[in-house]
Amino acid sequence: NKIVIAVANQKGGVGKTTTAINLGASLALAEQRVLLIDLDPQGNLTSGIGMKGQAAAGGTAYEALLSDTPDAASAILPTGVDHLFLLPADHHLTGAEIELVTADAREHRLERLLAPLRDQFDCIFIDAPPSLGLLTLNALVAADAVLIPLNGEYFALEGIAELLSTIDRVRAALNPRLAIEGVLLTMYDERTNLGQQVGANIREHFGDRVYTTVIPRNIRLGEAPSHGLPAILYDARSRGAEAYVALAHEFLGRRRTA
Amino acid sequence: NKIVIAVANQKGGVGKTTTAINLGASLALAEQRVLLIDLDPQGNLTSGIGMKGQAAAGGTAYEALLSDTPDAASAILPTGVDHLFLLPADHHLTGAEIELVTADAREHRLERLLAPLRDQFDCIFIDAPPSLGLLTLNALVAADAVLIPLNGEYFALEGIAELLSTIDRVRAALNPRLAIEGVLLTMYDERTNLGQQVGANIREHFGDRVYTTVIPRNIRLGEAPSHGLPAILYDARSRGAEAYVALAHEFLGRRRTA
Ligand SMILES: Nc1ncnc2c1ncn2[C@@H]1O[C@H](COP(=O)(O)OP(=O)(O)OP(=O)(O)O)[C@@H](O)[C@H]1O
Ligand SMILES: Nc1ncnc2c1ncn2[C@@H]1O[C@H](COP(=O)(O)OP(=O)(O)OP(=O)(O)O)[C@@H](O)[C@H]1O
Ligand SMILES: [Mg+2]
Ligand SMILES: [Mg+2]
Repeated sequence: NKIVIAVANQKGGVGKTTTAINLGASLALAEQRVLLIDLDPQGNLTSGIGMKGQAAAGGTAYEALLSDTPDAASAILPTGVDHLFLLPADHHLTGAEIELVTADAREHRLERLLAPLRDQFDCIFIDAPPSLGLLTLNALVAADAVLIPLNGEYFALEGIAELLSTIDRVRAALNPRLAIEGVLLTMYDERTNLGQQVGANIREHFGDRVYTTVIPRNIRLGEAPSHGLPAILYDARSRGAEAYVALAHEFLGRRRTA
Repeated sequence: NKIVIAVANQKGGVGKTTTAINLGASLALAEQRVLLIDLDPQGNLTSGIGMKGQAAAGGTAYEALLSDTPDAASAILPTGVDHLFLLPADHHLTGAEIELVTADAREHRLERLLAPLRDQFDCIFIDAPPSLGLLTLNALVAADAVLIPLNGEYFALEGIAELLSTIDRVRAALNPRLAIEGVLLTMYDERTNLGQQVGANIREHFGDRVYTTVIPRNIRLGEAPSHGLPAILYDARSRGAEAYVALAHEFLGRRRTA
C-alpha cells in the first residue's frame, strides 16, 4: 500500500505543482508519511513550500540524478509540515535534460534513486516538468502510477492523447506496472461551455478514473506559494484548501480499495 | 524593420501560444506579412490555427531543424488568414530535444534555417516550449528580440529571473543582438492583490518595456483554438480579440520608433 505517483502532464500550467504541494500536504496532515520530489528545473514546488535555495548534504534532484552512487536519503529535507519531506530542485536541473541523454540507464535514474526509499514513505509524489522529455520519462519509469491534472481548456484536452501514448510506450518498454491513478480536473469552471465539453470528454474517456473531487479556480491557491505555504496552512477555510483536503480523502479511499 | 521575435517563457501556460497566434493574426490583418513558427512539441500553435496534421513537402519544424540541408521555404504553409504563414510542429519534435544534443551547431539550427527567409516576412514569431532547453535556446539564438508573456501569478513572476539570466547568457555567448522586445501581462486581473503585486513588480523591473496593452482573461481566447481560429476570426468583438488588436497597434508603434 505504499505508492510512487508521477504528477504529469506535458501541457503547461495545468496545476501539476499546485496538486503535488496541496495533495501532498493534505495527506501529511492526515498522518501519511509523504515525500515530494521536485523534478522540474523551474523549482516551483521547492519554492512553493518555502524551501527555495535549500538543499541537504546530498544536493538537489540534479546531483541525485547524475550521481553514479545515488544516495537519495542524503538529499531529502524535512519541510514546515510534519510528515512532509522534499527532494528539492533548482535551475541546475535544466542541464540534466542534456546530460542525461548520454548517461547510463538514462530513463531509470530516478527509479534507481528511489528504490531504497520506497519503504520509508506512504506516498511519494514526483512533480514533473511540462514536457515529455527525459525528466518526465524518469518520473514515469520510477512511478507505480500517474496522476494527471488537467484544466478545462482545449489545449490541455488535446494533449491527453500524446500523454497516454507516452504512458503506453513506457509501459511496453520500460515500466510494465505503470497505471493511471487518476485524472483531476483543476481550475475547473463547469459553468462555461468549454469547461463542460472538456469535462464531459474527460469523463467519457477515463470513466471512474476521474476524481469526483474537482479543484475550483480559487485565488488562495495562487497566493499560497508566494508565502511558501500549502493552501491548508495559508487559508484552511478557502475553497481551494478544502478541495485538496477532499481530494486527499478520495485519494486514500481509492488507495485502500485498490 | 523586419524582425524575428521569440515568444518565450519557461513557465507553463502563461499565454505564449495564445499570444503568437493572436498577435500574429492581428498583424497579418493589418497587412503585415507574418510567419509563425511552432517550436513546441505540443503543437498547440499548429492546432490552434486549424492546421493540425498538415505539413508541406519540407515537413515540420522537426525535419527542418534536423536536416543537414535545411530548406525552410519548403516547410512553410499558408494559413486560413491572408499574409499569415506557418512552419508547423507535431509530437516528433519531442525527439529533437534529444537528437539536437549531439548535432552540429546545435543552438544555431533555427537561425541557419531562417537566414534565407528573413527578407520575406515583416515579422517572424517563434512559439517556444515551456522550458529553457535546446528548442528555446534555438529560438533565442535565431531571434532579434524576445517577447515575454506572463500571467499575474507568483510562479510566473519567480521564473523571470531565470529567463533573464538565460537571455544574458545567450547574448554573451551565442547572439549578441538579442534584445527584449516587450513584456506582456496576460490573463491579467488587476483587481486581485496578487495581480496588482505582480503587475507592479513587473513594471518596476521592466519599465517601458511592459506593454500598456494588457490581455484580460476572456473565455473566447480559450474557445477560439478549439475551432482552429484566431480570436479575431472567431469573435472579433470579444475583449480578448480586441486586446490583441490593440497589442498589434502598440507593437507596430514600438517597431516604427525602434
Ligand atoms: N485551482 C487554482 N486556482 C487558482 N490558481 C491556480 C489553481 N491551480 C493552480 N493555480 C495557479 O495557476 C498557475 C499554474 O499552476 P501550476 O504551476 O501548479 O501548474 P503546472 O502544471 O505545475 O505548471 P508547469 O507546467 O509550469 O509546471 C500557478 O500560478 C498556480 O499558482
Ligand atoms: N487571456 C486569456 N483568457 C482566457 N484564456 C486564455 C487566455 N490566454 C490563454 N488562455 C488559455 O490558457 C491556456 C494557456 O495558454 P497558452 O497555451 O497560450 O499558454 P502557453 O504559455 O503557450 O502554454 P505552454 O507553456 O503549455 O506552451 C490555454 O488553454 C489558452 O487557451
Ligand atoms: Mg509545475
Ligand atoms: Mg504554448
